[in-house]
Amino acid sequence: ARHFAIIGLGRFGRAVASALHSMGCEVLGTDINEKLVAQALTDKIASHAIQLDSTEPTALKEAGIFEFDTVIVAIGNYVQESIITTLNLKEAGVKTVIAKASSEIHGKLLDRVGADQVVFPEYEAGCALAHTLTKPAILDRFDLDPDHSIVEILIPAEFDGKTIAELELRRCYGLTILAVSENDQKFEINPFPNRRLRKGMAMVVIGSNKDIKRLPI
Amino acid sequence: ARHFAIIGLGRFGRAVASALHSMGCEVLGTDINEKLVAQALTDKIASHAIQLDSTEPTALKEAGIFEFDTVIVAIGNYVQESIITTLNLKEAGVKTVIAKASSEIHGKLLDRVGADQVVFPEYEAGCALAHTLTKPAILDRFDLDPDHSIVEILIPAEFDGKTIAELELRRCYGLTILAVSENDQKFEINPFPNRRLRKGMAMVVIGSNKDIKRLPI
Ligand SMILES: Nc1ncnc2c1ncn2[C@@H]1O[C@H](COP(=O)(O)OP(=O)(O)OP(=O)(O)O)[C@@H](O)[C@H]1O
Ligand SMILES: Nc1ncnc2c1ncn2[C@@H]1O[C@H](COP(=O)(O)OP(=O)(O)OP(=O)(O)O)[C@@H](O)[C@H]1O
Repeated sequence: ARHFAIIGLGRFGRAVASALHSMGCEVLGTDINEKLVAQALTDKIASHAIQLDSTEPTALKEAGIFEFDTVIVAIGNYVQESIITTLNLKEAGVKTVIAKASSEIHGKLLDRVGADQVVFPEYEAGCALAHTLTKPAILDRFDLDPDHSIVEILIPAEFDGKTIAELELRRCYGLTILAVSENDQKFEINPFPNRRLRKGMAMVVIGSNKDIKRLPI
Repeated sequence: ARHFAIIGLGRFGRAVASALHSMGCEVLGTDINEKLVAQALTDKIASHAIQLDSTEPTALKEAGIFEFDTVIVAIGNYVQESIITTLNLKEAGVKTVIAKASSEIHGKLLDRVGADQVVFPEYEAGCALAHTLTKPAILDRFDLDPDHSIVEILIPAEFDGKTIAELELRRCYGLTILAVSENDQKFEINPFPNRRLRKGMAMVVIGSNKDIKRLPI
């Protein structure tokens, strides 16, 4: 099984640990705060958990953190601790260090000290929410490249009662329908052209962002 | 233009404000911390920003927050403040209140006081990272329903040098290819069957999760 170490058991660190642990991975959780270490063991979100200060290289070495292929640094508000920890790990030869950043400058500093991947959980979630608020008809979005996406949209009023064939989405909009929701829970993949669309249902289409913007939503 | 009020200008609140503001919406940002209010104005992430304590209904009324259709409560660590604020807003008749939660129990309390939508930014980002760590070949995932997804995957070694037609993905795996990457930046939508796949490229497929798990990745 894959081994992962997670430094920092805040909301993000706990979520990573718990998801990895439930997928059968070996997870070592660490935090400077003894209470959070004990909580991680009680909640069974990690195989092991150790209290340590990750800015101390000897503490990391004794806990065996340097033996891991992948270490996640989930320290957000304490920028200095996050940077020093990442540097400690890369200098000790840890192959992949993934660190969470709380700001653009934090991200730049992490890049400088050798982080292999930087994630911005709050920033990405904030942008995603803003998108759903301004385009309420777009339920979800999967960006393929700067010009193309897959979007899940509420069936516009203009499409209500029409079949997929009648709508001629490819000819009129350059978009391809991938799936249509039957109800809240289930999608039908590659629906037949004679499938009639109803207001309140959702459909998933793929195409260029320019064409998606032309939909009457 | 649409109007939005955001209570709490931490990382998440700022990201929502800044994204909405850059899309041309009217944004009012508030926080109990005067420094964060001043920072929001300097960084131009909102049209207006006011210092207030959102647990005080009169402060919310005087700031005009009750006139907004949609208010985002971006207070995470202070659960009591988040809950009281949400209750104040719903009792005053605000149509849509979206609140950020830091734990499952926080989410349940927000539901109880009438939040229209609850988001878990750190939890969702943690799970997403865990998925990419355990299935490194799956670059990105778009969940359609519990049984079906769209996934972007690295072309497996077994598919290297073969054309889409030769692979017979629909017959052998029940999956449909939607797009193939030409390089890091650009995807080709609905590629021709004679397109040859190369290791290192990525492809996007749609189908059932059972079939996706059968891919040699
Ligand atoms: N030097 C350190 N060694 C180990 N753990 C640390 C160190 N410094 C901070 N931490 C821990 O990292 C965790 C996360 O830190 P912080 O509060 O900065 O992140 P956050 O971004 O608010 O987290 P989240 O949003 O995931 O809740 C905390 O539990 C904290 O105790
Ligand atoms: N009663 C209140 N009225 C207005 N703002 C408040 C109140 N209580 C807390 N806040 C503000 O809400 C903001 C976010 O709070 P908190 O630190 O709990 O969230 P967080 O989940 O760590 O945020 P993020 O992860 O987005 O950085 C803080 O800037 C804080 O000053």
